[in-house]
Amino acid sequence: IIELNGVKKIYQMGTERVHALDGVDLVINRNEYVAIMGPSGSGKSTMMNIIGCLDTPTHGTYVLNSQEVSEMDDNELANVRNQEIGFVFQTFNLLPRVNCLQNVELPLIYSGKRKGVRREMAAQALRNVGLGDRMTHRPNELSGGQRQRVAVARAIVNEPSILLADEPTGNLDTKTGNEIMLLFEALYRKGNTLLVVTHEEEIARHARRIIRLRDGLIEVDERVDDP
Amino acid sequence: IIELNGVKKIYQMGTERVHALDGVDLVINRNEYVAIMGPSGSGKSTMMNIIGCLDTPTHGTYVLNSQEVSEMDDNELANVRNQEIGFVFQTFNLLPRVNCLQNVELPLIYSGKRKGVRREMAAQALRNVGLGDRMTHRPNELSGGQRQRVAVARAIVNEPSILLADEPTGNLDTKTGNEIMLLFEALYRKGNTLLVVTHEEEIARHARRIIRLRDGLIEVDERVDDP
Ligand SMILES: Nc1ncnc2c1ncn2[C@@H]1O[C@H](COP(=O)(O)OP(=O)(O)OP(=O)(O)O)[C@@H](O)[C@H]1O
Ligand SMILES: Nc1ncnc2c1ncn2[C@@H]1O[C@H](COP(=O)(O)OP(=O)(O)OP(=O)(O)O)[C@@H](O)[C@H]1O
Ligand SMILES: [Mg+2]
Ligand SMILES: [Mg+2]
Repeated sequence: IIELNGVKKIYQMGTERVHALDGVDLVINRNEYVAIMGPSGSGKSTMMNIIGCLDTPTHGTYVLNSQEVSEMDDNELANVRNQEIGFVFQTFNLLPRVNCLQNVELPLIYSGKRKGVRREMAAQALRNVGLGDRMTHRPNELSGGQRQRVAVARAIVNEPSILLADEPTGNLDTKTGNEIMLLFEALYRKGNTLLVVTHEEEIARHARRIIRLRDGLIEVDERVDDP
Repeated sequence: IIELNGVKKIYQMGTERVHALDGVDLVINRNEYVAIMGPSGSGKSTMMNIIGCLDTPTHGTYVLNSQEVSEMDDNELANVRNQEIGFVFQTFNLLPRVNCLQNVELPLIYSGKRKGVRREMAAQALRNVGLGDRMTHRPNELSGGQRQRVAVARAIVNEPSILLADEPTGNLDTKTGNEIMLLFEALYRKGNTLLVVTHEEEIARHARRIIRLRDGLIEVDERVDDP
């Protein structure tokens, strides 16, 4: 369902050209659970942003669910970003002026859920990440790891068919991180597709396939036995 | 040189009270290397902000270098924050509109270094964290781990006598994270004092003492053998 062909992302910086992605070929099928690893600056977030339709390649093509993304109109793109794909950003990207509950309700507003239903689904998602007692806090009234968990709750609240998680446990202690991985496993077992960027081998081991990037290219792509 | 006595930080949220810190007693001597661990939300960043003179306790006292911090005037506080203490923030807090080099030069401007000297010290600090080829990039033209490393470079560029680092390797792969720990070790061997918040046991093992928080209180405080 996800197909990158010869994808490059090149930034022009004065006289210098930065190859964030340098020719990536990748096929991911429905209901796969993939970990993406690689050194800092190797292109992981850039690749995730392209897959999530938040950025466009400078070269190559991206086919999502048999449709060429560069040919989608604005409505189709908005639909993909807001309803088909859940995204946990490396920098969380929460709305600062509303509280956790309202932040997590946002994808449910897009999918047309009624107010009472939205409120309960968002509350449950927050309880699932251990933030049942922080629902009325705004992001700046939370710890770093709590903000990260709100970002996770928002990404999975409407059970997206594709979850893209960029370093979802980077600010979490081991126990809390494992709770997040249990939620991901449950989403995966319901038939959804997961791509998780992580720098921790322990976290990567939850996936069934590991892709390693280096300097904007895929260096390794291997199956992992069921954990 | 750092002494917290009965320190509490309590937030009033409507009818609810959140005890971010619930009575912390802590003594840290000159040239100690301390790791601070604990679950997400246990009070680590709150404690670091108080130690870094960026926040004040609601109860208890904080004595820094034999001086009661609550009795310092604005000039003394500014001096402590900008010259004595280096702080790596959990959310980096880089200036978005200037490039890496200018971000790292900031502490050197406060310590009155001349322009040519500042520029060279900042450039060297960036090379030390592996960003020699990213000096003219602005923060939004960098990866998450690269921004984290700029925050580290800025915190250590003028060799502060106290380094406070809140999750300095949370977004870094193992190899890059180890390079940062080598820089910290060098700073420590020069006689400085280091407090590093981390959720990774591997990183904590570089320290000589581990403090574990839970629910705003110190639960464990133990020496670690030289690694
Ligand atoms: N402005 C605020 N208002 C209300 N509660 C707050 C505020 N800031 C922090 N808190 C609460 O204080 C507690 C401690 O926060 P702190 O940021 O110190 O945790 P932490 O140990 O650094 O967590 P993490 O590992 O997730 O970064 C958290 O439960 C948080 O929700
Ligand atoms: N707007 C930009 N302009 C120029 N270069 C950029 C820009 N955005 C990213 N880059 C560069 O592209 C490369 C890849 O960035 P990317 O964010 O994908 O890395 P990453 O693998 O996610 O790293 P990390 O593990 O540190 O988060 C980096 O070297 C970065 O400096
Ligand atoms: Mg990244
Ligand atoms: Mg914190």
